[in-house]
Amino acid sequence: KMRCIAVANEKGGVGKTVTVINLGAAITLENRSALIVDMDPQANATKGLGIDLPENAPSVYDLIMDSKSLKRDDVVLNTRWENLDIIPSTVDLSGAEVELVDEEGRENRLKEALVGLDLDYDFILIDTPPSLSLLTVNVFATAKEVLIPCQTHPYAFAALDELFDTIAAIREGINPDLHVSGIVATLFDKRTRVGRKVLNQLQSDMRYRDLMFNTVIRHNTTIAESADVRKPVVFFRKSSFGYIDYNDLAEELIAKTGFS
Amino acid sequence: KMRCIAVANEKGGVGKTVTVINLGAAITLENRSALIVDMDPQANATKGLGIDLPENAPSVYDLIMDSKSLKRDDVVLNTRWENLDIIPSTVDLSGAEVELVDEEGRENRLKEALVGLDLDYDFILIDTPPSLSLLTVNVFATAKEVLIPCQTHPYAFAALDELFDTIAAIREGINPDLHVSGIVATLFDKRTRVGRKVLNQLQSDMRYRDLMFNTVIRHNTTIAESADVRKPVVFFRKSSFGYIDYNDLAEELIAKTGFS
Ligand SMILES: Nc1ncnc2c1ncn2[C@@H]1O[C@H](COP(=O)(O)OP(=O)(O)OP(=O)(O)O)[C@@H](O)[C@H]1O
Ligand SMILES: Nc1ncnc2c1ncn2[C@@H]1O[C@H](COP(=O)(O)OP(=O)(O)OP(=O)(O)O)[C@@H](O)[C@H]1O
Ligand SMILES: [Mg+2]
Ligand SMILES: [Mg+2]
Repeated sequence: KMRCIAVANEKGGVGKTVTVINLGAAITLENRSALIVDMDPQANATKGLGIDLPENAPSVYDLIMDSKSLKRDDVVLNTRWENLDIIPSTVDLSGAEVELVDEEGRENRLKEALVGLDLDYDFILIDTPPSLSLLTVNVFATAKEVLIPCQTHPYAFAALDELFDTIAAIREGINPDLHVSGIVATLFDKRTRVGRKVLNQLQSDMRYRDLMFNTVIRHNTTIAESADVRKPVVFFRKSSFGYIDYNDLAEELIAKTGFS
Repeated sequence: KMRCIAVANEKGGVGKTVTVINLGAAITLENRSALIVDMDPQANATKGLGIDLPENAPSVYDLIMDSKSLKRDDVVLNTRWENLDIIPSTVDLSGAEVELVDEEGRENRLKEALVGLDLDYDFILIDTPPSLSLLTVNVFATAKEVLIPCQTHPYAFAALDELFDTIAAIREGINPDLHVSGIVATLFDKRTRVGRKVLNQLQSDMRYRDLMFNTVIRHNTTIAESADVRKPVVFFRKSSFGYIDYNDLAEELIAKTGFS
């Protein structure tokens, strides 16, 4: 049974892209296959996995605008790592919002396009931009689960409220199956008072505590270094915190199939 | 002469809000007045300055949707610190994008509203969300300068390209006066190779090097702590890196009146 997971948080810079890249890679180390779908016009997941798209190559933008004309092999690319594929993004995607404004059913474009590709992976992870715009709504209409990276900082914690409201609205309207599969604390530095405080808030707040992954992603310079060499950290340095934490998260996600 | 500055970068989590709050505060330590305009629906600048808006109090959303009915004292609030005022935001602002989609001149709403308030400050700093959407376009139509915080990391560096294209398009279309007053490196940690590498790229790239502020904002836990107590770091701990760096940035900005 294929699991389709949106990785989302409207707060910027909380580790959405880092989580998509590294969780995807770690899933393949658990002998499962993963497809990354990059739904951010900044295409950081695409770049972070070493993909340089030729000038007019099709991307997720073409899939959303005109899926009928595309076959799977046109848009689903292999990365250098086995069992880890990607549907890449380009800056063209930032035009989709305005171009689709008058289209009927514009929120279901991604969903219909992916169904048409007849995909076969254990996991699909979809990276989202830091906004609750049409692109993110498309992702929420497509996925069954939402995985929420939350930086251990007050601004990121405060953003959860609005995100949960949006997910509830999507569930009532366009996608009744959508549920939060978990919140993962990210960029955690146990030496800072504010980091420990926010982690404690996440783990004790009635609204979030049952959704928290046990795994906490620690602040780890190797993760930033791995982004610079365009590799997942799990394929960059085996002894790093990043390697350990994302492997733990993958194991926990795979084990956590029961929905809450 | 009032200087109106947009603080913008589509990449999330690069320190836009931290810069607006702390640069605004540091400007008041140079005996000048500053108004913060919070144009992010997440309202982090509003919360970060200790403002808790009552349920139906007017905010920047009301100003954009119906400015004629509002007087200055309805929307311009004092903070606890002298010469530092704010036009607050609320989550309602996220509705403006859709609500204004068919309105003529929707990109000039903020500009017309601020003109109508007859403001008198040395500096106006406008915080933006991490996207190049209608809200950010409104800010680019209003401001004369753009100050770009750029985290010393590959993803943030890569985002500059698109941001400069957008600013060029705004300059040709709706606001010929708009120019980049500077790029400030943020979250800099000199101990990391990738941090030093990206700072070097910023300081040597033909497109950006003449725009770089000499001041570099260092990664500094006190800044995150100050956000937690909802104070600018310059009013929270006088001996911290954050205090030093944002004061340096304010001095440099005030001195840098010549346009490039
Ligand atoms: N565990 C970590 N340790 C150290 N640095 C990290 C970690 N996770 C993320 N980062 C760094 O933090 C920054 C933000 O991460 P990332 O770009 O993945 O966030 P995002 O939520 O996808 O941002 P955006 O909102 O712009 O899409 C990047 O510079 C990234 O390398
Ligand atoms: N110099 C710094 N040292 C340490 N932490 C910092 C520094 N600048 C920003 N931060 C932290 O980094 C995170 C991102 O900062 P901030 O929220 O200001 O970025 P932003 O660009 O406004 O994000 P968004 O794109 O979501 O609006 C916050 O947790 C903030 O406290
Ligand atoms: Mg991202
Ligand atoms: Mg911000």
